[in-house]
Amino acid sequence: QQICIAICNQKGGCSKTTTAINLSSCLAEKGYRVLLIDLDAQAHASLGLGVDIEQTEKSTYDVLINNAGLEDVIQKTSVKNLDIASANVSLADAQLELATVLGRESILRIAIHKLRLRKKYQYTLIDCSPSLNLVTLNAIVAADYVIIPVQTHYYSLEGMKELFSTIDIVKERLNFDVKILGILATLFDKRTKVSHRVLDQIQNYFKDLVFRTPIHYNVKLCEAPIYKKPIHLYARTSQGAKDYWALTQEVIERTLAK
Amino acid sequence: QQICIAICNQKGGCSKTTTAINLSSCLAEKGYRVLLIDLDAQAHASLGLGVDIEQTEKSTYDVLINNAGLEDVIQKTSVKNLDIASANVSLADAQLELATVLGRESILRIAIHKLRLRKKYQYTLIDCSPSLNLVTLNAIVAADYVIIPVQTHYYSLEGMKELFSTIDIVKERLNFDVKILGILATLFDKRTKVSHRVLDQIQNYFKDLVFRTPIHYNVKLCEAPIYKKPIHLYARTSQGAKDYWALTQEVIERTLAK
Ligand SMILES: Nc1ncnc2c1ncn2[C@@H]1O[C@H](COP(=O)(O)OP(=O)(O)OP(=O)(O)O)[C@@H](O)[C@H]1O
Ligand SMILES: Nc1ncnc2c1ncn2[C@@H]1O[C@H](COP(=O)(O)OP(=O)(O)OP(=O)(O)O)[C@@H](O)[C@H]1O
Ligand SMILES: [Mg+2]
Ligand SMILES: [Mg+2]
Repeated sequence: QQICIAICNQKGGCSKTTTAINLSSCLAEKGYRVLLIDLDAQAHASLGLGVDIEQTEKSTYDVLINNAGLEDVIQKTSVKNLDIASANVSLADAQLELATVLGRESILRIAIHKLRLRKKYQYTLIDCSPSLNLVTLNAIVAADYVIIPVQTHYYSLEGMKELFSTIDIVKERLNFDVKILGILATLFDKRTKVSHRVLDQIQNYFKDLVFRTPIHYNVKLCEAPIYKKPIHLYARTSQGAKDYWALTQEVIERTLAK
Repeated sequence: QQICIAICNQKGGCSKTTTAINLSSCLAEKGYRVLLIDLDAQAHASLGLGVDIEQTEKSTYDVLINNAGLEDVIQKTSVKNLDIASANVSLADAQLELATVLGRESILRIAIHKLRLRKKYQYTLIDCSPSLNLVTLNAIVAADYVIIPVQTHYYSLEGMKELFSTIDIVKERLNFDVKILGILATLFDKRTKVSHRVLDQIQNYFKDLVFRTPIHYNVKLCEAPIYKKPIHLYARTSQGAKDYWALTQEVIERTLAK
């Protein structure tokens, strides 16, 4: 199998990158060959896995704009079985430069197809920036599945209408098979009633679409990137590690069933 | 005095709206006449102060695009001395519609000037969306001061380069007097070492520019908008209320000195 999962939500700071890093690392730990594609000019996924952005000549920007192959951009990480196609600040211009390109939303999908002729990754994960711009659209068009992380805060559900309608339009016109793999409740602070209230809201509204395990607020998760490590290597017994292992198990179940 | 303060940071979820609501409410409580201008299509400042968005015919979108006066858009809030010019989802289109308008970054400034011929507000605060687009530029061009809320998380400093260079360019070309009133450390979780580390980093780097009081992470602050109340009315003795009173005091000192 070769499955591609985009991690999307135009809301800032709802744990897309933390999910991208830790879900891909846990899948790699389980023995799958995993590629993480960083599609955010902020490059936090790349930085959090120890990529030296300054020293890396080509990035996903070159794949989208300069016709580079993904294989020219891919490097190993310190996590066994996990490779990364890193980002850099040039991606901030990609949105504008793609505007007039023919098939501008399909560039990444074609690049992944070409890569698959040479290199087999069982899981490809894409970390998106907090926007629904042309770069993020490339991720949704390339993906088999979308994971939507949502912070359990008041108002978090409202931003999702726009994301869902974007996915519907992509499904209708560009990628007929894309599906939502699941909604992931993140930054869940179990001591607070507002967190529980929003989690109930999410579960009542989206039902089986919601991953069973919410990702709890856990300080270890915001420390791990400082040490360039995924949570299961930085703090193996932490709540954060437990939550991401549980998510990984559920992602495997939901994707293998298809 | 009539002072205009824009609350800006293109990073999502770093407490712009929470700061806009509570700083403007505390200033109003101190007896100042305050106007809060909501410039975010998500309209969280408007919602958090109890505005019925569906029932409100005109919004700041109409001020930017349809030549409406701010006075047509302003309504009272349940907080004495605090009025609001509310937002709605139409603002999402303003960025594109403004692109070809002459003087497109100066529309709000002119609207505020016209308002001042009729209505005196000692403080006008502007809540911005998490972007540096044309709508946010209108806020920076209209402002005497900018407050920059920054979450005390790893990476939070990096996004600030772009914001600072944007303010520099505005200062150079469109608004020669705009100044940074201060950097506000937000969502400061004093139990975690990463929070302290980032706070030290911010204070070492920006020195006197940093407001003395960080805003601590306090659950009451994320509950207050559910009840459509500012923190000092929702939870008067909470850490969140204390922090915003301290900030208000410091904002008054820094703006009255000029
Ligand atoms: N479950 C968690 N517990 C504690 N901290 C977390 C958790 N998830 C994320 N964080 C921290 O919150 C901040 C934002 O998380 P992250 O970068 O993953 O969000 P994002 O959605 O990728 O943000 P952006 O929209 O800017 O790309 C980071 O400092 C991260 O370390
Ligand atoms: N100091 C705090 N303590 C606890 N919760 C907070 C605090 N500040 C903000 N929050 C909560 O965090 C979330 C994000 O805050 P807020 O909406 O103020 O950020 P923002 O910068 O305006 O976000 P956006 O970029 O989406 O406009 C909200 O649910 C809010 O209630
Ligand atoms: Mg991210
Ligand atoms: Mg806001």
